[in-house]
Amino acid sequence: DDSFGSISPAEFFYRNRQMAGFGNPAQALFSTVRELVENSLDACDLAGVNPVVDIRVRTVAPKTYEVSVTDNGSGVSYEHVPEAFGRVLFGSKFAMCQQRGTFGLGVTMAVLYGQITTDSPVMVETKCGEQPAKRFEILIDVQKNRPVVVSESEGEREGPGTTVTIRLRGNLARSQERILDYVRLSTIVSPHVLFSLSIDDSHIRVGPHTRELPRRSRVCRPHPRAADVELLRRMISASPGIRVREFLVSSFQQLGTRTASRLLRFANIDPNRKTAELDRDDILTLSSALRSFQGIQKPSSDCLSPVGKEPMLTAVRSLFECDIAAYAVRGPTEWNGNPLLIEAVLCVARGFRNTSGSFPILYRFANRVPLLYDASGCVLTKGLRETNWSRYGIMDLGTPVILVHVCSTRIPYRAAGKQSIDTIPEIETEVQHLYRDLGRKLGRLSGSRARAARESRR
Amino acid sequence: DDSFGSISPAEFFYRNRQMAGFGNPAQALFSTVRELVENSLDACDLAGVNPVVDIRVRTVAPKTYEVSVTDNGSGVSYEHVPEAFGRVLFGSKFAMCQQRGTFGLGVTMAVLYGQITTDSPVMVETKCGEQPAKRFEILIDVQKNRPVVVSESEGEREGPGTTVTIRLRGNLARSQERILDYVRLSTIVSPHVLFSLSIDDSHIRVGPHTRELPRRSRVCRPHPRAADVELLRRMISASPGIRVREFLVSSFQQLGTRTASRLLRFANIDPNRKTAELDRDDILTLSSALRSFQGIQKPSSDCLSPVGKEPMLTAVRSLFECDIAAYAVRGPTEWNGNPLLIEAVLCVARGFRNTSGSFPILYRFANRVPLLYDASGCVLTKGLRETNWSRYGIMDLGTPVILVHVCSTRIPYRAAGKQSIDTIPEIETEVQHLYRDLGRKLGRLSGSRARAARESRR
Ligand SMILES: Nc1ncnc2c1ncn2[C@@H]1O[C@H](COP(=O)(O)OP(=O)(O)OP(=O)(O)O)[C@@H](O)[C@H]1O
Ligand SMILES: Nc1ncnc2c1ncn2[C@@H]1O[C@H](COP(=O)(O)OP(=O)(O)OP(=O)(O)O)[C@@H](O)[C@H]1O
Ligand SMILES: [Mg+2]
Ligand SMILES: [Mg+2]
Repeated sequence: DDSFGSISPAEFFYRNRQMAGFGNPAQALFSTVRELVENSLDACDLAGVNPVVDIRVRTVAPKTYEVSVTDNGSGVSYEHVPEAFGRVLFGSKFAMCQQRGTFGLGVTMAVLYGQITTDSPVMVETKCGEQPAKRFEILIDVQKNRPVVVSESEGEREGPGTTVTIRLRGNLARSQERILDYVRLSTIVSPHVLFSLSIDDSHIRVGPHTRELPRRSRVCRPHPRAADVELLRRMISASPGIRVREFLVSSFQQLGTRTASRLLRFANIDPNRKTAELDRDDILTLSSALRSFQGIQKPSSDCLSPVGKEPMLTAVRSLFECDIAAYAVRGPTEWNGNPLLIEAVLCVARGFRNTSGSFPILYRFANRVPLLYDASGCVLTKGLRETNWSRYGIMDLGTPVILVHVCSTRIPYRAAGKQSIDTIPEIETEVQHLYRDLGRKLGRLSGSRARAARESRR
Repeated sequence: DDSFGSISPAEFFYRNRQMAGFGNPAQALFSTVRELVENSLDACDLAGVNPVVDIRVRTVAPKTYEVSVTDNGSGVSYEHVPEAFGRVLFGSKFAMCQQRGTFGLGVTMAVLYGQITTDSPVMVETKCGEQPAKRFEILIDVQKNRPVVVSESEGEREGPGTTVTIRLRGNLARSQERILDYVRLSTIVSPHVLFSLSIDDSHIRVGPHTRELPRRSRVCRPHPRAADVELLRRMISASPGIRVREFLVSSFQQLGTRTASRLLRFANIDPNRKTAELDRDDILTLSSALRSFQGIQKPSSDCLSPVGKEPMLTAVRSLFECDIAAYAVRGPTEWNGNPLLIEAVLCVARGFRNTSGSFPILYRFANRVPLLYDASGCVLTKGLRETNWSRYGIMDLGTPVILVHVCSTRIPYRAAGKQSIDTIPEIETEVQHLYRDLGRKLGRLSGSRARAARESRR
C-alpha cells in the first residue's frame, strides 16, 4: 500500500535503457555516436549552413571511450543547455515537421549511460547566435529527472555551433564497423554534409556529394485524418469562441470553407455553432467525420524533407559502384493524419560478396537517418520479403541493392532506440507499392540496356 | 527558441503508442485484454487466493468493443485508484521482485487508447480489504499526466477484487485468435488460475491445471553485480554514516562480512572508512570491484517465481497432446545483477499441422506472461535458430514444441509493449545452454522409449 509511487521518465529509461539502444556496451557506444550526430545535423538544418560534422572516438582506458561530436550548427542557447542535456523528454523538436529528433530523449540517454558507467559529466561547448561561447559540465539527477550543472565557464569557440563530449564504457571492437557504416550511409540521406570521423588513429572523410542545401521542412497544421478525440478536444479548447466551420478551416490543413461545409453537412453539425457548445456526441461525430470524409486532399509536403531524385542518385553512385539505378517515390500521403512520403533507389551494384539471397540487400532510412539495428521486425524488411523480386528479372543482374527512405512528421518507431518501424497498415501499403514500382523501373532499365548491348553487337 | 519545452510521459506514450502495443486497432484490443489480465493476476498473487479471472469482450458498435476483466484479487485502495488508472509511470510494482507488471504504464495505456478512440472513461469497481466497494469513472489528462475523476460512487461487489471496464475501437476479427491463445497459454505459466473468457456469444473456461498456489516472490536486496555508479551512489546516500564494510553487508545480498572484507582488500579500500567519505574515485573503484570480484555467490531465487517442473509439465500435458516431454531449468543466476532463472519444457506433440521446419515450434513466456508478438527480434527466437536440433534426433519424432519461461526481477524488454526480450549476453548464454540441455534430455527420453518399444516387440 505504501508501495504505490511514481518513477520519473529518466528513471524509466535508466531501468529500461535497452529500449533506447543502450542495453549493452557495444550498442551504447554506437547509440552515443548516432544521438550526437543527429542532434548536430538537426542544428545545421536550422542554421542553414553547409554542415561540417566532426566525430571523434578515442580509447581512454580498456573498453572506455571518449566520444566527441562537433558541428557548425545553430548552437544551444544557454538557458536551455542544462535541461536539453540533463532532462528526459525535454527538447525543441516536438512540433509537427520532419526532423531527426523527436522525443527529447536521445542525448540525455547518452549522458545517463556515460554517467552510470564512468561517473563523468557531459561536456557541452556551444555558441548560439550573438551569445558568447560557453562551456558546461552536466550530470543528470535520474530520480528527479533534472540536470545538475557541475560547472559553467567561458568557451573558446568562435563561430556558432556545438561540441558535445561524453565518456562511457563501450565495446569498440564490436561497434566500429557499424559506426563506419552509419557515417557513410548518412551521406545517402544527408548528401550535403561533410563528415569527418576519427576512431583512435584512423581517420576518414565522407561527403558532401552535393553542394545544394535541402529546403527546410516547415511546421504544418494538423491534417483532418489526425483528428482523434484527444487532438480535437485540445484544438477546440485552444479556439473556444469561434464557429465550428471557421475552427475547421483555420485549425486544419487541406480544409477550405467549401469542403468544411460539406463535411459538417455529412456530420450533421450546424456550421454556425460555437466550438465551446459542442457536446460529447458532437465531438465524437466530428472526429469520426474528419477521419472518414472522402473529399479531403492529401497533406502538403511542406513539412517533409525528402532527399529527392538527383541528390539521392548522386549519393548512391558515390557510395556504391552501380551499373544501373532507378528512383521512385510514393506520396505525399498520410498515416493517422501524419504526412508521409517514401522514396527509394534500387540499383545493381558491384563489389558485394556473392549474396545468394532471393531479395535485394536492404538499407533502411527514416527522416534522414540510417537504421542499422532491429531489421527483422521492421515494416521495410517485411515488405522486402513479401515482394516477388524475381518477376522483374533483376535478381540475376548482379547484386541488387535497395535504399529506402521514409519521411514523416512522426515515424512509428517500434522502440525508443529508433531502429525499426512498426507495421502500420498505411505505411505497409505504400512500401509494397514502392517496391513494385522500383522493380518495374529497374527491370525496364536493365531490359533496355540488354537490348542496347545486343544492338551494339550487331 | 521558445520552441523548447517538455512533454509528459503520458504525452510521450500517446504520440508513440505503437511502442506500448497500441499502434493499430487489432493489437490495441489484444493489449487491452492482456494489460488488464496481468494486473488481475498480480493482484491475486498478492491476495494469496485461488484466482478466478473473468474476461469479457463485447461488440457494442462496428469495430467498437467493451472489454471487462474481473478478479478476486487484492483490490485497489481508494486513494490510489485515480493515479493507478489515470497516470503513466505510477504503480505499486517498482520494487525488486518478480511480478508481471513493472512500468506503471499498462492499464493507463489502455485507458488512454479507449479515451482517444471512443471518448469513454474507464470504469473501475473495486473492493480492497475492509474498505467498502467503490466505483470510479476516470479519464486521463494526457498533457499533464494526471487523472480526471469523472464520477465516484458506491460499488456493489461483496468480496475483495476488481472489475475494470474499457470501451475502445479495435478489430476483433484480427485479434480474436490471439486473445484465445493468450488465455490458453497463460495457464502454462499460471496453472493455478481459473480463466473464463467470453467473446460476444462464445464462452470458454481454461484452467486451473493445479490447485497448489505458487510461493510468493519476495523483495530482495540488490546483488553486487547490479552496482553501477548510479545505484551505488543512491545506496550510499541512504546509509551515509556507516562504515563501508557494514554498508556492503547490510545493503547487498550474498555479501557476508568475510567476503566483503576480501572484496574491499581487492578494491584497496579501507573497510573502516565511512561511506560518506568515499570520493569519486573510490566509488568508481568500488562499483567496478562489486561487478567483477569473483568470490560472490549467485543471487537467491526468493525474489523469483518459476512455475516449477511438476506444475509446468502438468499444464503442458493438459494443453497439448504430448507423447514425451522433458523439463530443464537454468539458474538462478543474474544479468547485470538482476536475478534470473529460465525454465522450459520440450515435448513432442500431436495435432499440429505438419510443420516442415528445422526448429521446434516456440512458445515464449516472461514473468508468467505469454509473449505473442514480435518474435523475430526476441533472444528466445534467436537462440532457437542457433541450436542444432537435428543432432538430438528429435526433429523427426513428430512436432517438437518448446515452451520457454524467463523469470527475472527485471526483464529487458525491447519495447514497452513487453512482447520481445533484448539479446543481453548473459541471457543469450543461458538460453543456449537450456536449449541444448533440453535437446539432450528429450533425445534420451525418445531413445529409451524407442528401445522399450523394440524390446516389447521381441
Ligand atoms: N548539437 C546541438 N546543437 C543544437 N541543439 C542541440 C544539439 N544537441 C542537442 N540540442 C538540443 O537539445 C535538445 C535535446 O536533445 P535530445 O537529443 O535529447 O532530443 P531531440 O533531439 O529533441 O529528440 P530525440 O530524443 O529524438 O533525439 C534538442 O531538442 C536540441 O534543441
Ligand atoms: N485488477 C487490479 N487489482 C489490483 N490492483 C490493480 C489492478 N489493476 C491495476 N492495479 C494497480 O494499478 C497499478 C497500475 O497498473 P499498471 O498496469 O498501469 O502498471 P503496473 O501493472 O504496475 O506495470 P505495467 O505497466 O508493467 O503493467 C498497479 O501497479 C496496481 O497497483
Ligand atoms: Mg536528439
Ligand atoms: Mg499492469
